[in-house]
Amino acid sequence: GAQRRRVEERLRAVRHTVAVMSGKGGVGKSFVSAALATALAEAGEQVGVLDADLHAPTAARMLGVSGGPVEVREQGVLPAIGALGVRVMSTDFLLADGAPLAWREPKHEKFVWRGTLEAGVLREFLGDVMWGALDVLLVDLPPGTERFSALAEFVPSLAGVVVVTIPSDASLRAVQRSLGVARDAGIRVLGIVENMAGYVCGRCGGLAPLFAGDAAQRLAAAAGAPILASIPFDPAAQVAADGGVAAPAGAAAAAFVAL
Amino acid sequence: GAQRRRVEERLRAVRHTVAVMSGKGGVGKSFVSAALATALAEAGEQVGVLDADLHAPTAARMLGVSGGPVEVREQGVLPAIGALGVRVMSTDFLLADGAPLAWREPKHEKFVWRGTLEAGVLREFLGDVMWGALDVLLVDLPPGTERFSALAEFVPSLAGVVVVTIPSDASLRAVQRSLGVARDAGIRVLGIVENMAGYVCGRCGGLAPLFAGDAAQRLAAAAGAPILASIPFDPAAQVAADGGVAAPAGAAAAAFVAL
Ligand SMILES: Nc1ncnc2c1ncn2[C@@H]1O[C@H](COP(=O)(O)OP(=O)(O)O)[C@@H](O)[C@H]1O
Ligand SMILES: Nc1ncnc2c1ncn2[C@@H]1O[C@H](COP(=O)(O)OP(=O)(O)O)[C@@H](O)[C@H]1O
Ligand SMILES: [Zn+2]
Repeated sequence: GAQRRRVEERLRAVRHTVAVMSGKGGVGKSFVSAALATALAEAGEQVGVLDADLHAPTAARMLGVSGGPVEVREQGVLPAIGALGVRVMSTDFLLADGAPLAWREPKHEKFVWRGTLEAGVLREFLGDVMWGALDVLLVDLPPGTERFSALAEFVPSLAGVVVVTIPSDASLRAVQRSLGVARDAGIRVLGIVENMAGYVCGRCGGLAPLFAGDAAQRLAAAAGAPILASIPFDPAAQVAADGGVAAPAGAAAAAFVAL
Repeated sequence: GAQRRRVEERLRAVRHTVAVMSGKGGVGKSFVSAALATALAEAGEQVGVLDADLHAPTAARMLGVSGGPVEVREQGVLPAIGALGVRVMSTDFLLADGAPLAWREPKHEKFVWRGTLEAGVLREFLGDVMWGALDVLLVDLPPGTERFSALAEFVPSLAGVVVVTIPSDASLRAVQRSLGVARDAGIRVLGIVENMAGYVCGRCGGLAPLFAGDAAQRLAAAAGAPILASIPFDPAAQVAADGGVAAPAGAAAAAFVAL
């Protein structure tokens, strides 16, 4: 009702809202989100990143804005501004350093409110943040399917979802489990990003094997979507990303912009 | 009340119950759980593995038992038997191939029951599975802190928790967030396992850099607990583990048994 209209109002000047998902944690979903956002900004697009991975908010730090106090105005909350003008909103800004995201739940119903409260945070990040005019708003989802239904409900104009996977069968199975739920929520798969596709050896410089498997190819075929990029694991990029400088992802952005 | 007594009764013949945790997904928590269980079984211990990571149940497959139908008897549910006689219980056995774990929640309260239902599965795996006499029951927890309070409540005799981390600052921060909650729940840190500590290059054979950082050393110092093992990423071990043969972890098991 009223909340949906508020979100719709707030996102009126956002041309495309795109979610980034993965089947399980640790495959580089935030790394890819930050790289994609940076590459789009380098191409002159106005970009926002909403970090909806509430328990492991890592995208903000990779975009060079972590722990910043958020400014609350009359008309809403100002997002933080990262490198190249990328606008960012994340629970990373709200949690005291090192504190987990914990709700003051009524003691006896400890488990009851967690899901409801988390869906509320996503709604607030969508509806109360002053995103302004954007070409692309990337929503970095938590791994799995927890926020799909809330996202589809609040953003009926969602362009679709970019799937991040590593080559392994374990990741293939985890994504397959999630894609069924995405389809049921009416969310389109825009493309697949294969990450940790081989390892750029810090000793011999060659491309060595890391994760065996062809998850990206099988997911692309099943979803009828293109592979947007295949990114190797580069130890130098890991140091840079965890230090606030997102990896170069020119190829992925070019494929993405073409969408 | 009655449920706690049921769990207590069921675990009476289990000498040590140990949880395995991580701060975020993808650091190798299940890989280490399967390797630890296998190494303990090789040392002649009777071992069980309870996969409490309901949305990404991967430990069972690494122990060579996936999708097996579970046998329900009058006195309880029979666990599956993996390599070297390791007893295993996992939602992997309950989910139809490729289906996500989804609850038939009342439509309007979609978020409300998820937490309560998930805590119920952990209680059932503890109280209704015929674990029998075990030297060690390993509980592979989901990443983060969600099940801590339920575990501490149902297993007051819990020996403690083994923390799995990769070297990165991101993993350090994620584990630090979780350790505060473990401390509040009265759970002791038994030791730290550093995983993906360097990469055994499939081309030049040398140990090359993978994740920069010293998370394991800092966590061990803060928790006053030993580093049980430091395991490099070995592409051959990844292929084996995803195919049902857990990695050799002799060093970790020896340090663990010594606990
Ligand atoms: N292609 C890559 N090259 C180098 N480091 C990477 C790459 N992809 C991910 N990483 C690193 O791996 C870790 C996990 O990535 P992250 O984006 O946090 O995963 P997720 O969001 O899927 O949990 C981070 O430390 C990140 O910097
Ligand atoms: N030390 C290692 N060497 C080789 N492969 C590993 C190692 N640790 C983890 N893996 C692989 O990495 C992937 C992620 O590990 P997993 O145990 O599923 O992580 P988590 O349980 O923390 O999400 C799996 O494919 C696993 O086989
Ligand atoms: Zn090499």
